[in-house]
Amino acid sequence: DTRIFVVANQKGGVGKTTTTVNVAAALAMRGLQVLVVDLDPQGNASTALNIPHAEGTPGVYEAIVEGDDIVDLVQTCPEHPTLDVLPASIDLAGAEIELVSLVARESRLDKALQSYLDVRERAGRRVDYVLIDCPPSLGLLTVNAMVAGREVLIPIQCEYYALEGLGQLLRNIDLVQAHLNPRLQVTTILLTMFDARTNLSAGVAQEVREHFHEKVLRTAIPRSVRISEAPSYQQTVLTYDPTSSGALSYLEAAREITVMAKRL
Amino acid sequence: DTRIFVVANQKGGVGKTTTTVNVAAALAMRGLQVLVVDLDPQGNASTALNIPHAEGTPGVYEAIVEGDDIVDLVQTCPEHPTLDVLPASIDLAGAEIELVSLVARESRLDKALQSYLDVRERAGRRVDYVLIDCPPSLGLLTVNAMVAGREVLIPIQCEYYALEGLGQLLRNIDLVQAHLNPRLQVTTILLTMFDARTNLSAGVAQEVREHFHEKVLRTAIPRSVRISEAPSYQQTVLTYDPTSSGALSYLEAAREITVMAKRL
Ligand SMILES: Nc1ncnc2c1ncn2[C@@H]1O[C@H](COP(=O)(O)OP(=O)(O)OP(=O)(O)O)[C@@H](O)[C@H]1O
Ligand SMILES: Nc1ncnc2c1ncn2[C@@H]1O[C@H](COP(=O)(O)OP(=O)(O)OP(=O)(O)O)[C@@H](O)[C@H]1O
Ligand SMILES: [Mg+2]
Ligand SMILES: [Mg+2]
Repeated sequence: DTRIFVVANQKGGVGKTTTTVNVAAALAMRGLQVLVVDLDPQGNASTALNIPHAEGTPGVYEAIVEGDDIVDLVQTCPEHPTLDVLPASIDLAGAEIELVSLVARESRLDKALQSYLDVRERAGRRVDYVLIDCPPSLGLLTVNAMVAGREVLIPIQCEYYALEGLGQLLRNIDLVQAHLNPRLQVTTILLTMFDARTNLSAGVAQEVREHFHEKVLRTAIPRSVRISEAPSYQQTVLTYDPTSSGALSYLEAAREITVMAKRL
Repeated sequence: DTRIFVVANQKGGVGKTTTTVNVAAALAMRGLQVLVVDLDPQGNASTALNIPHAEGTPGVYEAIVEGDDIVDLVQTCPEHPTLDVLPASIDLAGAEIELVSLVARESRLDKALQSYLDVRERAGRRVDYVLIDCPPSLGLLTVNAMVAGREVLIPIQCEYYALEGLGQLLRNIDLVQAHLNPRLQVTTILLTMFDARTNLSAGVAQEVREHFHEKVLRTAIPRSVRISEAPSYQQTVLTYDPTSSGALSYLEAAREITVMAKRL
């Protein structure tokens, strides 16, 4: 079965995009077929994967608001040939308000994604992993991702505010499970921007592990300037600086995610 | 005239809340009367200012969706007696969708704020500064802030993605100016999480200064662990660690903002 991850957390700047692109690249480097869906109007994931997404470039807006086929909209990542991207464009910024009055507004991404996965399956290029990068909110774009998804990957920054919004996020996931997508479950928590030198980081990490137990990946992603430099070269840290602590930790996190599949 | 700042940037985690609470506290320490409006459903600003905002606490939701008077909803910050806060609560999370179908949906905060400022003026406690902390999106909550505001303060994190969303933010501000609030102008840009050791920080800072010129405060806020520890003690960095680089830079930034008033 194709694994479909929703990378979500309404707290801003916690590493949703960074996790999406680097885990996707790490999975692609293991030879897996990966699709990234960029649901953030800013298009940071599209940028990091070197996918042109200037205003007017067709992408996820056309798929969910206009009903176009994803197969006509995806672009392949130049650095990773088995990684395809459904890009975001600026038009997506208005999509949340436009979606409010559309029919089946919560499940438009699910419908488009399922038909694309069928096309890929019939063409003998089955997609192994889908990663959906969400904007920092719990509006209709993130709800669309949660209806289309099977697993939720929550990046948690090792900072104080990180714990504050978690309750709200988990409640929203429960609501989607109860009314829209019973298959959805939180399977993966990833600690990001972990700074071993500060008590704050250690404190937050401990609290998260005590709360979420085995769902928290053993690997914590360290705060590393190489990770934040990579997007300015339109690369993931895996190709920008392959032996850096950031690259190695994302490779290890991706390995843990593939191993976990056997447990589910 | 009361200065009304909208602290906005749809990019997440750039320091909107940190800037709102620390500039507000610094202004209050200069004896000014300050009001913080917490428009982020996560209520991080309310937490940092030690304002209880558990589910069910009346606050900004009641003011903008139910039309209650702000004078009945504000709470005073324990650490700073001239700093009042209109708290956010979890109910605010649903407000964006609820607002879509309400009459005068964009100007409900403006109307509530203006009547509160009148009440304060008549009571001889005129408000000198209002700071509105926005969520990381450009939806109806941020639009409400921009209609109520007179000046926009844009925190820009010294990271690569910081520049990507700026165009969209400035376009949205232009739209609000043209159709909803002609008095709104971008007056202040603040560089945050500046790390003098990295080229990335220096590069972003230079680009921002070349683009926005004198609107960029001379003071850049350094990345500092003391700043991120303060909220876990329900304090601003100004009382948590008054002589730290973080506290001193926010004091200086607040001073620059007050001096700028004379120029406008
Ligand atoms: N481990 C890390 N070390 C250092 N910097 C990091 C790390 N992870 C992410 N960053 C940087 O922190 C910033 C925030 O990360 P990112 O944009 O991935 O978060 P996000 O949750 O997607 O943000 P948004 O809420 O705006 O979508 C970016 O500038 C990114 O380059
Ligand atoms: N100068 C700084 N040095 C170190 N850490 C900082 C600094 N400014 C903010 N932080 C930390 O970075 C994180 C993001 O900051 P903050 O929450 O203020 O951003 P925001 O823009 O309000 O986020 P959101 O988009 O979720 O509302 C917080 O954990 C905060 O404590
Ligand atoms: Mg992102
Ligand atoms: Mg905030």
